[in-house]
Amino acid sequence: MGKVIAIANQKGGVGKTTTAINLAAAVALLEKKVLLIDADPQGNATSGLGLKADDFEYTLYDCISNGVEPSESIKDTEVPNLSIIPSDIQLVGAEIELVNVPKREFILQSIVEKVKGRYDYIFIDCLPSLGLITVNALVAADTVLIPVQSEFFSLEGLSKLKDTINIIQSGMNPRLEVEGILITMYDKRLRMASLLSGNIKEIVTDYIFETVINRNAKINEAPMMGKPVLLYDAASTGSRNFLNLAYELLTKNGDT
Amino acid sequence: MGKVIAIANQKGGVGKTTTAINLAAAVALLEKKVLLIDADPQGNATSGLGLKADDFEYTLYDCISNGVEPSESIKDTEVPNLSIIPSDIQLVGAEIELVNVPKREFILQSIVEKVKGRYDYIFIDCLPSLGLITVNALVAADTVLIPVQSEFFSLEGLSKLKDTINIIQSGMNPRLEVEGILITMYDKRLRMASLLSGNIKEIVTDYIFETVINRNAKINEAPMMGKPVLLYDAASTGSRNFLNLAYELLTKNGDT
Ligand SMILES: Nc1ncnc2c1ncn2[C@@H]1O[C@H](COP(=O)(O)OP(=O)(O)OP(=O)(O)O)[C@@H](O)[C@H]1O
Ligand SMILES: Nc1ncnc2c1ncn2[C@@H]1O[C@H](COP(=O)(O)OP(=O)(O)OP(=O)(O)O)[C@@H](O)[C@H]1O
Ligand SMILES: [Mg+2]
Ligand SMILES: [Mg+2]
Repeated sequence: MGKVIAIANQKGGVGKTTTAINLAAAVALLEKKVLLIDADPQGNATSGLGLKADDFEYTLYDCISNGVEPSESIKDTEVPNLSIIPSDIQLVGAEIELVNVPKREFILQSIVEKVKGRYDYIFIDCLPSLGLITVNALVAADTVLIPVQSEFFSLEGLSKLKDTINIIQSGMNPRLEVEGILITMYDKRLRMASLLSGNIKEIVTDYIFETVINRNAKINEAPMMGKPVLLYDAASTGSRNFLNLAYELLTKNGDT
Repeated sequence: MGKVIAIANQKGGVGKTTTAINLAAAVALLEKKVLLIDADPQGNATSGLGLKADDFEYTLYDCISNGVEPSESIKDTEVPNLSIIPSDIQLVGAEIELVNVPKREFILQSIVEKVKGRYDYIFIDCLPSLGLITVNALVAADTVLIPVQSEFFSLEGLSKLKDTINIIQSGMNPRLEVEGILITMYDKRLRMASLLSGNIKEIVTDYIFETVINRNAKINEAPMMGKPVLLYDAASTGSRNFLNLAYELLTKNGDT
């Protein structure tokens, strides 16, 4: 039965999509069946995996607002064992449309339930917000993986995200846990980065992934080619980091 | 009569808040009266200028949802000539509450009108979204300054932002113009960055600021001290970049 992991942080640009694409691809390359759900109207997970508008007919928006079955929206990617429910700008509309819908926080959960059985892992890439779409993702998820940069604004936002997670745990999704905190875009030359990453252990009591994702040009270039870094440049530091992260995630879940 | 400039881009982490804080501070140091409005529930512009929760009683949320007069929420900062309307996580609520309010896109405009006469420039720091709060900022603004990183996802989002701006220009705010595109966190060692920044001129016809903001550790450290980079380390590349940007903005507006 698939484990659902939301990748969330309301702070913008901390590497949510980069983590979603590359972790999902690495886990798929380790022979697990994986689904990536793009829950961001920017559609970066969709384009970062090489899908263009002509490649898909239905998006997550269609599943949320137009009653399309999730199985109809699922598309294969270039990565074996990795499929995606794509998104585009239309998803912005769902945030407003959901406001007056009964059980508005449980819509994505009911969509995920329909396909959960076919996958080992389902990752949900969230937009940088604590609005209704992100709340839907946290209600649908078993755990939440939180990418953070070791920078002031990113760490400042961590406690607010934890507050939101606590609210959801005490009501709409009591089984929600934190999968772990992932340090991204780490640049060991920056004095501040090593100082702050030490601080993280004081701000949260959650699991902090031992694998750190370093700042790496290949990671940044890969989405332009529509490929995860593992297919773009398998020998890069970025690829090694994400493969290590996948091992760590599977080991932590007793799944190797 | 104050010029209102929204700093917006739905892509997360491109340097909106960093630009808002440091450009507002630089323009204030050039003897203009400046107001910064923090329209992001993360409250990064507020904390980045050194304000803590105990330093203010009212926020932008109170002006939007509780009828508090903007003049009551305005706070001084450590920078002479720079004041701020602070924000905190409560602003998340405004996004949902505004949905069923008549003329919901014009609420911030009516708030700004009340104080516009007291300032030369008003900057609005937007959250990473195209939702109702950002739409309010674009309706209240005379122009919009668009920070972009020369990276794939950031440039991909530019055309969607332009679409939203066009929609607003054709209806709710016909006078809205693009103040300019600002390239941020530029790292000349990255092959991709110089390649893509050349592309920007093909994607948009708008003014592209000649001043480029380089990636600079001091810019990243300054908000931890609650100061703009000009007060944190006046001799840094970051300070020079933002001072040059302020000169370019004032010159472009015939205001030097
Ligand atoms: N380890 C890394 N090394 C170099 N560049 C990176 C790395 N991780 C992410 N990036 C780049 O940083 C930018 C921000 O990352 P990304 O878009 O994944 O963040 P995000 O949290 O998904 O953003 P948003 O809040 O807009 O959804 C992207 O251009 C991405 O290519
Ligand atoms: N020129 C720069 N050099 C180094 N670091 C920078 C620079 N500009 C911004 N940063 C850092 O990058 C991160 C993202 O910048 P910032 O928070 O200003 O972006 P934003 O667009 O406001 O993000 P959000 O979408 O969450 O509102 C911050 O940690 C900031 O300190
Ligand atoms: Mg993203
Ligand atoms: Mg910001």
